[in-house]
Amino acid sequence: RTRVIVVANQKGGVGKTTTAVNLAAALATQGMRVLLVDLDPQGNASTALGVDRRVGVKNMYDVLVDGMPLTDVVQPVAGIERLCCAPATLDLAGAEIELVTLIARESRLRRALSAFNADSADGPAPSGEGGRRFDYLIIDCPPSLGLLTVNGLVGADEVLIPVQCEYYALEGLRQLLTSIESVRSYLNPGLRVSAILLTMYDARTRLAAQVAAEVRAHFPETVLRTTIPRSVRISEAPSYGQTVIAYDPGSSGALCYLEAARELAHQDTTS
Amino acid sequence: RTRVIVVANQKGGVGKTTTAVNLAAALATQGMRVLLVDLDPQGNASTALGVDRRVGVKNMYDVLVDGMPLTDVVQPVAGIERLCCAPATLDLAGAEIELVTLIARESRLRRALSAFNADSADGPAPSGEGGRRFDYLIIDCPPSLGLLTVNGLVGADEVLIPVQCEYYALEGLRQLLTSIESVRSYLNPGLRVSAILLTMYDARTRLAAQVAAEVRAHFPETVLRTTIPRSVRISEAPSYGQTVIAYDPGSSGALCYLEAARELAHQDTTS
Ligand SMILES: Nc1ncnc2c1ncn2[C@@H]1O[C@H](COP(=O)(O)OP(=O)(O)OP(=O)(O)O)[C@@H](O)[C@H]1O
Ligand SMILES: Nc1ncnc2c1ncn2[C@@H]1O[C@H](COP(=O)(O)OP(=O)(O)OP(=O)(O)O)[C@@H](O)[C@H]1O
Ligand SMILES: [Mg+2]
Ligand SMILES: [Mg+2]
Repeated sequence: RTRVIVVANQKGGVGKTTTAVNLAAALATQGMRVLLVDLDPQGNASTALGVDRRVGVKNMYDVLVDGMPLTDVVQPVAGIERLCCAPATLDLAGAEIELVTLIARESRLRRALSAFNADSADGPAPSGEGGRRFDYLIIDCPPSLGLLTVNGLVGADEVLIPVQCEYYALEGLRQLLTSIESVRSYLNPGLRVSAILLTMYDARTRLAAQVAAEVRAHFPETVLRTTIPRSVRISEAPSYGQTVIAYDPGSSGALCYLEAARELAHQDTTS
Repeated sequence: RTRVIVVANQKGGVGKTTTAVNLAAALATQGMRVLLVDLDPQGNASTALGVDRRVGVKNMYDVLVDGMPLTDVVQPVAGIERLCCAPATLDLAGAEIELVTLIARESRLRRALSAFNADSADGPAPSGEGGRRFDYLIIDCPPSLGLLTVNGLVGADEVLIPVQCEYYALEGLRQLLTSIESVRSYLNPGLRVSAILLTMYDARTRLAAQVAAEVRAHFPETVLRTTIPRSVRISEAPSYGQTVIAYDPGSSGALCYLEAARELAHQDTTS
């Protein structure tokens, strides 16, 4: 069974893209076949993986608005075996408004994913590696609760919420959980929050410890044991078109994302 | 004349709210009358200024969607003379989609602001301090280029762009400038980018220096001389419902925002 996980949080700059990219790379390193779906018009995840996202390249806009099969937009990621990406280009910036008047506007990604998962079970996988399906689909979202993020929440089975260890992050969490709850009751009854990941934890500040303690107290079952530290190596990696795992495999950032990936994968076997 | 400045950048977490709040407070400390307009459904600016934003409180949703006069939603900010706030509540989260089908959807804020500016020139100002108008209207936006941010760009005369000294920040700048250009040619011919402010500059990293140098090279006339350093005091202040200027007036963060405010105010007298 393919695990479909959407990485969502309407608060900006909390580490959604960094988490989607580095978890996907970590899972691929650990032997899983992973597809990263980029739903953010900024296309930061596509950039971080070094895939082509110039204007004209087939991308998630074509899938959501024109109904192009997802298989047609998937590209392999150079240098990382078992990892593919369905990129976002600037076209996607218009999609939020265009989707408002389209039929089944909230479930266009879900239709594309179910056709895709059915496809890859039968024939050769889009990345050409023989008939194996993807083990994980990781979806990166923009910082809003608009129709792109809603498509992600409707198309996924699980939500992973990155929470920056800063004050405003807590304010947004309640609003996000309310939105997830209404998606669950109206559009996707099987949706569950499978993980909260604390990011940019700066051990030198009291604020980070306070925020982390508060989140763990509220969601003891859901917060992953692994916390991602604030680390310059993590923020430098995308300027080289690399994940932190490729850029500096021994750094605390790389090791923590590898650990978080193991924890996430382990959840599957025990739940 | 009232200066109307929108703080915009669709990249998340770059310091829009922190800049809007602390510049507004700095300008007020320096004798200006300032109104902060919160267009972000997360309402982080309203929280940072400690104003009431519980459900039911009159807010920017009522102004944009129902045409309520802006005067009716303005609240004074406790503890900071000459500073008022027009708050955002969770109602605003629905406004992006609701605005799509409303008449004049892009210029509803502009209509409200011109009625407001006409009002406050004649009668007692909403903050009750006698007939004086506001010297500055500062508008905080959500991390997207949707209809809330477009309303901000159409309603304002100037754009201030906070740019975080990180890699992804550069990618987003080009997209933002393209959007500003189309707002200028279709909806607001007088709009100009009056300032770019470099934020979260971490002097210990090469990355920050590289990003800052690149932004200064591309926009030599527009980037403010003052850079805002990464500083824990800045991120701690909102958890006390305070601006960094009130929380720790001698900190580098407070001093830099006071300096940036002076630089911004000085622009007016020389341009
Ligand atoms: N653990 C970390 N340590 C240091 N920097 C980090 C860390 N995680 C992310 N960053 C940096 O912080 C910034 C924000 O992260 P990122 O872009 O992943 O957040 P996001 O939630 O995807 O943002 P947006 O809301 O714009 O989509 C980026 O410049 C990124 O490189
Ligand atoms: N100079 C700084 N030093 C340290 N932390 C900062 C600084 N400026 C902002 N922050 C912190 O970084 C986080 C992001 O800043 P802020 O919320 O102001 O960005 P934003 O662009 O308004 O985010 P959003 O896109 O969600 O609206 C906040 O937790 C804030 O406290
Ligand atoms: Mg992102
Ligand atoms: Mg903000």
